[in-house]
Amino acid sequence: SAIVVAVGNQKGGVGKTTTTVNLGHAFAASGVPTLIVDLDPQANATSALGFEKKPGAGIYGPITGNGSASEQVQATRSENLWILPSELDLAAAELELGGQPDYLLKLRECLSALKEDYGLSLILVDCPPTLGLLSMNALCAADYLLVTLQCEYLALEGLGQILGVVDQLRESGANKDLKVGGIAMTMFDNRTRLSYDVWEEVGTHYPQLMFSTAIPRSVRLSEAPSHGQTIFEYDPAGPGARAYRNLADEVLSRFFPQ
Amino acid sequence: SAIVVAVGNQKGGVGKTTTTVNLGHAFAASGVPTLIVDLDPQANATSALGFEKKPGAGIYGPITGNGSASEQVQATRSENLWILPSELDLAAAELELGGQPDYLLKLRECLSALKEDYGLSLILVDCPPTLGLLSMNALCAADYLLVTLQCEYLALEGLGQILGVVDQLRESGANKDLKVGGIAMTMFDNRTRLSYDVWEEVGTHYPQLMFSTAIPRSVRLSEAPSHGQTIFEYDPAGPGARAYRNLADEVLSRFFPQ
Ligand SMILES: Nc1ncnc2c1ncn2[C@@H]1O[C@H](COP(=O)(O)OP(=O)(O)OP(=O)(O)O)[C@@H](O)[C@H]1O
Ligand SMILES: Nc1ncnc2c1ncn2[C@@H]1O[C@H](COP(=O)(O)OP(=O)(O)OP(=O)(O)O)[C@@H](O)[C@H]1O
Ligand SMILES: [Mg+2]
Ligand SMILES: [Mg+2]
Repeated sequence: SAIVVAVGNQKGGVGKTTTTVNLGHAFAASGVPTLIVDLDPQANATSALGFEKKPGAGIYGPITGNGSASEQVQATRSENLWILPSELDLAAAELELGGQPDYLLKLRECLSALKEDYGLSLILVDCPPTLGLLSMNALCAADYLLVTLQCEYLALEGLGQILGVVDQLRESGANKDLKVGGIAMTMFDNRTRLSYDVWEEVGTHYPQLMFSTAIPRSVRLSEAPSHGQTIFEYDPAGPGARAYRNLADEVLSRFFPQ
Repeated sequence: SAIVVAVGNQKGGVGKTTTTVNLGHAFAASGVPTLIVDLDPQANATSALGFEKKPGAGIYGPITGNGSASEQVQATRSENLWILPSELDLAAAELELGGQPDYLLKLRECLSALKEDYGLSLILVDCPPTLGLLSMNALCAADYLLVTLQCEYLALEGLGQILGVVDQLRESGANKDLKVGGIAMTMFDNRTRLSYDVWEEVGTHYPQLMFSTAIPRSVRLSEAPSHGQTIFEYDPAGPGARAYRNLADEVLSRFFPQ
């Protein structure tokens, strides 16, 4: 049955969506059947993969108890890669979930049937930039949290907070199997001292968690979503594609040790 | 009485905090008494101004009905500049506010007494990267929304959404005086075509709203918060300080027409 990886960090703009979409494609390209779940009301992963946001077509219905998740899954252009899109109404889910029993387990329930579908090996969940009920649902559905960390000072500040939430969810029993899968360093700019300082800081405090592949800052990565393409379609021979391919190999060998 | 400006955008990492802190200092330096309210549980504006996050010292108490906002205001090192800090507990406010009557007007009530204090002319509110109850409170307390827009494709996608929310709040009567004060373009990188494309796109659709000063991408701006300094303390003669000084002049002439 598929493993679930939440790609999260409450700090905004740190590469969660870019990592979800490009890692997902890299996994699929190496033969690992992968589903991307867009749990952000901004629906950036949905449009980065070339899909329109359509009311009623996405995770909002299933997570609020209307219909099944698997009927909302769509195939992408790439083999072995599927998407469960988002829509603007998902922003309302934060308020709607609040009053319900088991409000932290709604996504977990949605995904439990999916894990056996499509022959999936991996489900990646793109989280919004908060620690609200949507992100908490992702963490309660996940086997691993993958933190993306921009090589900047303000991003470093919030790292302890999200790692602390994982401990709380595990210890409270909301998700006793949740582990931190790793920290992926993004937007590494080798022209700035700041990037090296942040890299060293994370390497000192979390050496076991940090993946050794740095995703470089590359304008191709920020151009690709405007064409609805992943980096492997838009600039397959460039530094962004190379880095995400290497990161994918690292993540697979860590989560699926042979 | 002071005017209130919410600095917001649900897209993460688009320069909301960097703009709030540096615009605030620029206003103060030109003799405009300014208060910065950190309404983000990440408390980035608090640490960027050199303050520690301390439980009980911040906006969380007042916005949930405990104590007054004005007793939480602290003076910064800079003349004419004060801060109302944030703290981690503020994340709980989203859930706590949900059930109360007038839950959208809590911040407005907190700030109404403050407007007459300290001889303030301007209150800047740094918003979290969502359209949840904290950001909605900021919009309901504000005279103007200042949108910061990173010169990237994914940031452009969300612009219509936040502008739409302003219309809804105005038309529903939650805040009938709310106006969009302007769009400040941030992290403009003159080496990439993408920045020019986004600039042109916004200029075509929102010519009246867009400020003509582009904030350039500059590593000094992302280094300054690690020293708890604004750009005017850290690199006063550099391109970041020049741009924020120019933007401050534009904003003041638009909001306080002589
Ligand atoms: N390695 C990179 N090099 C250059 N640009 C990048 C890189 N990774 C991401 N970006 C760009 O930086 C911006 C932020 O990235 P992204 O949207 O993936 O972050 P996020 O954490 O998902 O944001 P949010 O918090 O809003 O969900 C986007 O415009 C994206 O295109
Ligand atoms: N003009 C700039 N040049 C270079 N770096 C910048 C610039 N403006 C902001 N940054 C850096 O980019 C990152 C994102 O900026 P910032 O944190 O201000 O955005 P934000 O919108 O407040 O993010 P969040 O959505 O998490 O609240 C930070 O690390 C910041 O230091
Ligand atoms: Mg995202
Ligand atoms: Mg911020």
